[in-house]
Amino acid sequence: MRVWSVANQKGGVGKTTSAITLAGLLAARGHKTLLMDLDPHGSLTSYFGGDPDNGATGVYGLFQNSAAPTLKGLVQTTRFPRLYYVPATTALATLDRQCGAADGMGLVLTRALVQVSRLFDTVLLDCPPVLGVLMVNALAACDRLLIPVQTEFLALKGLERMLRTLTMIQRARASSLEYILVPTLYDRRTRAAQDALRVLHERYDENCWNGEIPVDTRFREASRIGAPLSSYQPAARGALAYNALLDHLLAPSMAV
Amino acid sequence: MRVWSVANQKGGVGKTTSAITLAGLLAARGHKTLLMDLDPHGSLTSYFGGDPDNGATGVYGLFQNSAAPTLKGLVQTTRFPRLYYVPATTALATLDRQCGAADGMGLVLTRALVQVSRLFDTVLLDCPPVLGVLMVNALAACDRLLIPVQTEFLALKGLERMLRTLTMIQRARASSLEYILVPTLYDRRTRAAQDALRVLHERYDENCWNGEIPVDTRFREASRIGAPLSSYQPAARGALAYNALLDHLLAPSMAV
Ligand SMILES: Nc1ncnc2c1ncn2[C@@H]1O[C@H](COP(=O)(O)OP(=O)(O)OP(=O)(O)O)[C@@H](O)[C@H]1O
Ligand SMILES: Nc1ncnc2c1ncn2[C@@H]1O[C@H](COP(=O)(O)OP(=O)(O)OP(=O)(O)O)[C@@H](O)[C@H]1O
Ligand SMILES: [Mg+2]
Ligand SMILES: [Mg+2]
Repeated sequence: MRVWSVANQKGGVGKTTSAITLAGLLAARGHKTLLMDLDPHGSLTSYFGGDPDNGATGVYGLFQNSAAPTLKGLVQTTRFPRLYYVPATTALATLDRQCGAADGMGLVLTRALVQVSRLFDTVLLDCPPVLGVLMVNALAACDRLLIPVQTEFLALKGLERMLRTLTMIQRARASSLEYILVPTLYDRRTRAAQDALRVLHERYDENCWNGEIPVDTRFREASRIGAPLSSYQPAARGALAYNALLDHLLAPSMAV
Repeated sequence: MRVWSVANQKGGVGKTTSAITLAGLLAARGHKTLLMDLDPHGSLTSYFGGDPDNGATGVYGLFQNSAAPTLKGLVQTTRFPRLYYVPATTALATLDRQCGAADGMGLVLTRALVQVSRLFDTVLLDCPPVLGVLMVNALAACDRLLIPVQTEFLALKGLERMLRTLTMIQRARASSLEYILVPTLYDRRTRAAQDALRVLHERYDENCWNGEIPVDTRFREASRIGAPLSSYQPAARGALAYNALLDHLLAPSMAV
């Protein structure tokens, strides 16, 4: 079972969009796919019609010491074949304060995912835009990290901080974590985006995907009807770009 | 002294852009203005050339029990007259775990801001995209809350959660908190944005500003040179829109 985290401490860079679009493509290709919403704001959960304010446990339940539910019991279906998700609840926002300095809270997800390793081919973890116990869990549990990066200058400055966080987490992991930078919200007509993309390749080339996800207003339309873009309009520019990214991620001798 | 918070748990909706553009306009109109970066990711701090990874205290220092620095001592200048800021540091990401259930941590900013009430006309608090001790502090300390809302459907679902958070915080405040919704990233050519804007007014009309901030690529150019758009290109569409918002916010008998 592959476990991919999608994370970046910068908000609004396309984390949830990337996780959902890639999961939609994987499911369409026949892979049994699980999405997990780790963001207390619950964008992914709302996308599929769930309600993050609904008290039912979701991911939050996994972190409760006594009688934690099994991960299998939290999995919800979507109307798309082979595509499942575990919802977030707003209670997740209290986890950092609850966990405090308590050790061992960084491996909750790793232990939970073992329970479903025969049920799914790929799990995608959608992270909140903040470094906390949920992101630490995701970075500990995954075998690959996707970092969507908006193609603009301020986002490049923030990227250095994200990569420093990664170095910090690497020390706690048994095996080193491969990461791939995914340029998103690329508007090829603006000079600022072209320059930012060039700098991204100059500085991080061996870890940066050599494609980019273009700005495509159809992502918003897809989110309105709660379908991955790849199911709603498979020939849309944005869907084709994520399809190329998925080819790159699944290629056998993937260096990055 | 006016204290305005800019907050929304959804990432990438224009919180930092709104805080910086409004502060630039206030300073240009002769108001002594202070920006505070409450986001551990430090977008506002990077914008003005600061380094969130630089160990110096910044906002974080205010939360340390022993020998907390004075707020006055943390204020940095910018190259723009009458515009100052207090930087964020990445250490802010550890605050929630440190504070834990400890009471009274929700009023640290309120107490600190009293120290500078004769030095500034307006303070703008740029919040991180997560409900934690920093956002709680900002909502307790401010006398008005600006909520930038992207004009798209998923953002409207997230708005209900933000307003529920606000209701929760209101109970802990002495006086009730006025909030104003600011439609951002509005692309008048797409139907999805027009529909979302209409729904926003249908549901929240008495709290929603009757203008909108258009998509304007010059915001990215401004962030590249570290200047508020209003100083870089005062006649740009985005700057004119924030100017109209500021007129609305400063109008004497502002209902919203
Ligand atoms: N390639 C794209 N083209 C156009 N719009 C996009 C694209 N990718 C994402 N969006 C839109 O941008 C907004 C932010 O995307 P998304 O919510 O996926 O970001 P995020 O990083 O998950 O945000 P958060 O930090 O809140 O978790 C959404 O409205 C989404 O529809
Ligand atoms: N009206 C606008 N037109 C075009 N681009 C914009 C506009 N407002 C903001 N942006 C761009 O969108 C991106 C997100 O904006 P910003 O960083 O201000 O959002 P935020 O809500 O503060 O994000 P975070 O959740 O990470 O704090 C930035 O690249 C910014 O330049
Ligand atoms: Mg998201
Ligand atoms: Mg911000």
